[in-house]
Amino acid sequence: VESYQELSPSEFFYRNKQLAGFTNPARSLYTAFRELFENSMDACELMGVLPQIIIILREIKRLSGVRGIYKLYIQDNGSGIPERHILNALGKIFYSSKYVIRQSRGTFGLGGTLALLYGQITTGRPIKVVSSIGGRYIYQYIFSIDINKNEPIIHSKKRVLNKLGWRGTIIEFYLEGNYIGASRYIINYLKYTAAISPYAEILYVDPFGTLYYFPRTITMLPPIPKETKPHPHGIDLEMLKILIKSSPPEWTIREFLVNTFHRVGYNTADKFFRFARIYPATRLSELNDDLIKRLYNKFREFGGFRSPSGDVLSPIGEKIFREGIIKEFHPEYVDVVSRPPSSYSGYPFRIEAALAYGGDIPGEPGGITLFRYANKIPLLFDEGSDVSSKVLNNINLSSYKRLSDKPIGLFIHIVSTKVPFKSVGKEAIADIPEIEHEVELAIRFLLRRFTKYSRSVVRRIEARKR
Amino acid sequence: VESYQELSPSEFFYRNKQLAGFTNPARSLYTAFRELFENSMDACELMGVLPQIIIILREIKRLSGVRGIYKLYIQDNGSGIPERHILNALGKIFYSSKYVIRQSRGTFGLGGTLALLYGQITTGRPIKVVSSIGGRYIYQYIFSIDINKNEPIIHSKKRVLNKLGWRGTIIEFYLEGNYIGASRYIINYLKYTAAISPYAEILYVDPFGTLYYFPRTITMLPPIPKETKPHPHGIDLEMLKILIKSSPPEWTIREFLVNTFHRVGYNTADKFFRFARIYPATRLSELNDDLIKRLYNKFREFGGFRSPSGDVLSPIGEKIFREGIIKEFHPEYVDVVSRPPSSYSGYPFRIEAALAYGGDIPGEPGGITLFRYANKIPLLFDEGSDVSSKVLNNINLSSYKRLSDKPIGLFIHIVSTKVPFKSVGKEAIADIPEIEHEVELAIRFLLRRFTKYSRSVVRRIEARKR
Ligand SMILES: Nc1ncnc2c1ncn2[C@@H]1O[C@H](COP(=O)(O)OP(=O)(O)OP(=O)(O)O)[C@@H](O)[C@H]1O
Ligand SMILES: Nc1ncnc2c1ncn2[C@@H]1O[C@H](COP(=O)(O)OP(=O)(O)OP(=O)(O)O)[C@@H](O)[C@H]1O
Ligand SMILES: [Mg+2]
Ligand SMILES: [Mg+2]
Repeated sequence: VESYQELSPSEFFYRNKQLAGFTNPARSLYTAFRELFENSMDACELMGVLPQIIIILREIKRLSGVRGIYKLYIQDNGSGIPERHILNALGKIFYSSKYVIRQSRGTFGLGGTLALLYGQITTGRPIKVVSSIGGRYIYQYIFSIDINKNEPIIHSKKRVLNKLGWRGTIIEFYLEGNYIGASRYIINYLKYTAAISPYAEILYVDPFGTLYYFPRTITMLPPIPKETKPHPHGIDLEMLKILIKSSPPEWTIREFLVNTFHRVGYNTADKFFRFARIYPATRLSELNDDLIKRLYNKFREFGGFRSPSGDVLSPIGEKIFREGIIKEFHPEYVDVVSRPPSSYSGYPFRIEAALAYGGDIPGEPGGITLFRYANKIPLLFDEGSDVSSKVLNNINLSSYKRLSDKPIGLFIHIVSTKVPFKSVGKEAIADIPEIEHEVELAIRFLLRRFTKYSRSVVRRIEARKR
Repeated sequence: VESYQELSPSEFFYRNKQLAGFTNPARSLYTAFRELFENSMDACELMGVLPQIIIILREIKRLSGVRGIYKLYIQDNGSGIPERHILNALGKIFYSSKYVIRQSRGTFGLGGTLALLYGQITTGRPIKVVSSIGGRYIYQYIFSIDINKNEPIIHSKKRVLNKLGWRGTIIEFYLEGNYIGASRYIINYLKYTAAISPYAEILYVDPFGTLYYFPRTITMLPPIPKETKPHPHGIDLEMLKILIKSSPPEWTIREFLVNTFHRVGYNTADKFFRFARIYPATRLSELNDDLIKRLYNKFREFGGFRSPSGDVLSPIGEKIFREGIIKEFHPEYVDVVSRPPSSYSGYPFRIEAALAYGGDIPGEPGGITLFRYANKIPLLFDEGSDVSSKVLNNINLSSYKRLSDKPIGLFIHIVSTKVPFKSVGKEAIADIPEIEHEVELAIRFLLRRFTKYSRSVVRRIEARKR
């Protein structure tokens, strides 16, 4: 006889934490590190603040083999978390400020919480968080997570006067890990972050006591990402019903369209109603299910909606991208391209890409090393299932005659209000046709320009010989 | 100022349904099909019943382009769902009978529910389910899903006398799809299922009215998978605390070990306590946090626990596997190997593999076409991120001199009480070292034998020439 059970979100991800990158102790240590780091970067950039992030990882106790218990300390100068949200933000799965339509690293509402939960289940120790939004007080909580209820359990709460007007967040917790296995991924993650975000100051002290310092080499920030309204092509019938229900019932559907959707003005709305043969002055309260279905189907068919605007996005920008790659890899040649905005399913996105040759680019001579990024996050795993990898493998590279005595680095960065990650572990991007197309255009553009450069180098060498 | 929000599980997966395979209309139609089919296969096999599954897919309405509204009808002769669980099982995410430690296709508690939810958000139509566990009544519910609350909403409930003693489940619902895009995947899915489960009778009527009939060609079922206890190497500190809390406090830790864990008898327990220097007669009620931590660390270090038993698993079996491949692909040569049981992190698993040559095996002459299966589910997508693909790519195939005038099919089947899927879409398996090792041994074994067969064929041909 079958036994039926309901799991809370925390129970589900506790049992299936491998879905989020918490597989073995080395990978789990890396995942915990990056999830908290990404939270700190978001907290700074969403406020328009130049990030300063300090991470200290210490080995507290060696277990059997290469496993150990570590203490992770991370501090940022970001937005801080409002006092009433601190415990839920970090102690509850599916609690987030990233559930809006806006570009950010965070998107699922579980990464940071799951890192802390992983620490709890491997060490039994409580978590300490200190945060202030720059106001009168700094708050400190010590808590653990009730996995069964998906709720934080307060152990202690302290409040001190914020005499220096500090703003930011500090998290301290313990977790099992394997630093021997994780170190090169952690260090590469920081290095690749510095390459794409040279405006961030990062200090990292590893368990051996080594300080890795990535200084800020540029003081301009990319634009702050903007929250945007949904696009008519990005919604389904259920979402349309929800949007209608949460709008004033006296609105006409004409007002509803103009107020609810991204880039829909009165002209576009009127064009749509003529196309759909729907009476624009119908009140929302007068809509029945059949009318809503018709509205929805006409939404899908109408070709006149302006495509999502790229203005809401926050690309790195060619100048910053170039600076970062030069700082971290000192290549002999670097070329950056920023594709114009595009969209898929109503979500705007842009591809920024760079090709770097020589210097400290890792890899085989003549080989191409792929560096993948999404919303400024370096993606170090699952290259085989990523769209950029697929595009690169389908390009006939022999048709691009190029220098092959040193490694080539190909940097692909995708920014979007919704990056189509293939799993909650955020390591690979799905091969959405529009994205695949844009990545291919960017790569071919860079390869053509590198072919030109290669020819000029060869001509120069031959001229010198003569 | 940031706006914090909590999402219910259904809201989260509604927004992120692409994580579960609901990407475009073609892929979504395929995913809905397979999720419901896998529920039906589980319902039959977990009861030891030869499956008979009927699926009818009709196009109700053509939308723009290749998209259409479809009606999916699926019927099985499985266990049925007990009346009080019907609505939650299908109308609530994270409600499941598969949350026990036992091999089954279902594992996450969301696939079928998400398929029905996808239908609801694309068509607005309610869902009909009819089910009986073979008792006095057959129950019919018409319902929809409250996405905000993660709860089913009853539209109507009917109960009729089960005069013929029928047992099983019927689901009828509507969903948007693209059958032109999905058809080859759906038909291959059924074909590959028939290859590995020739004891199942499958009738499928497609939107063109074509009947695909996969008759039963064998009447022996694989063994029913057994539920098992947790293994000491498969639990973390949190799980140990939960297990202790849910045991009678008067138990000694010696009794606790023997009653709670898989394959731990009094001899093993006593060996463990000597190794750990823990007093076996300590009552659970006397344990404090430090003692539990010590118990947990010693669990990890103790090498004397017997590895998980493969008896709880339900492999296909070499005989059935061979029959199925012959029936579906009519190869000239087929060889099957069943590796002995192994385990990872306390979870038992086994690899069954087959190599088939010629006949109707698809692919290029001399090329190897990979057919991947996990717990009897054919995996048709994400080959590039799967462990079997990684293993095959790392094998130097030129060292196996073999016939190359026809395609070769390599079938890899993994059964486990916990298949390490990389995402909730269940299309690729993570490269856990123990699994990677076993897959490699299986593939090399089959290649060696095929090399032998190839040599004998060549010798025969040359003998004939002379
Ligand atoms: N260092 C920080 N500074 C400010 N806010 C933070 C910080 N860390 C976490 N938060 C808040 O906690 C919320 C939850 O974080 P968590 O990492 O669990 O999910 P997320 O970042 O929203 O999504 P994802 O799962 O994609 O990481 C965030 O949305 C943010 O509001
Ligand atoms: N055809 C069926 N016959 C009997 N029980 C069923 C059937 N379909 C669904 N169920 C029940 O409903 C539960 C939920 O199904 P659902 O597909 O949502 O999740 P799951 O199968 O448990 O896990 P997964 O997400 O991996 O598919 C199942 O665990 C099973 O108990
Ligand atoms: Mg986060
Ligand atoms: Mg299921």
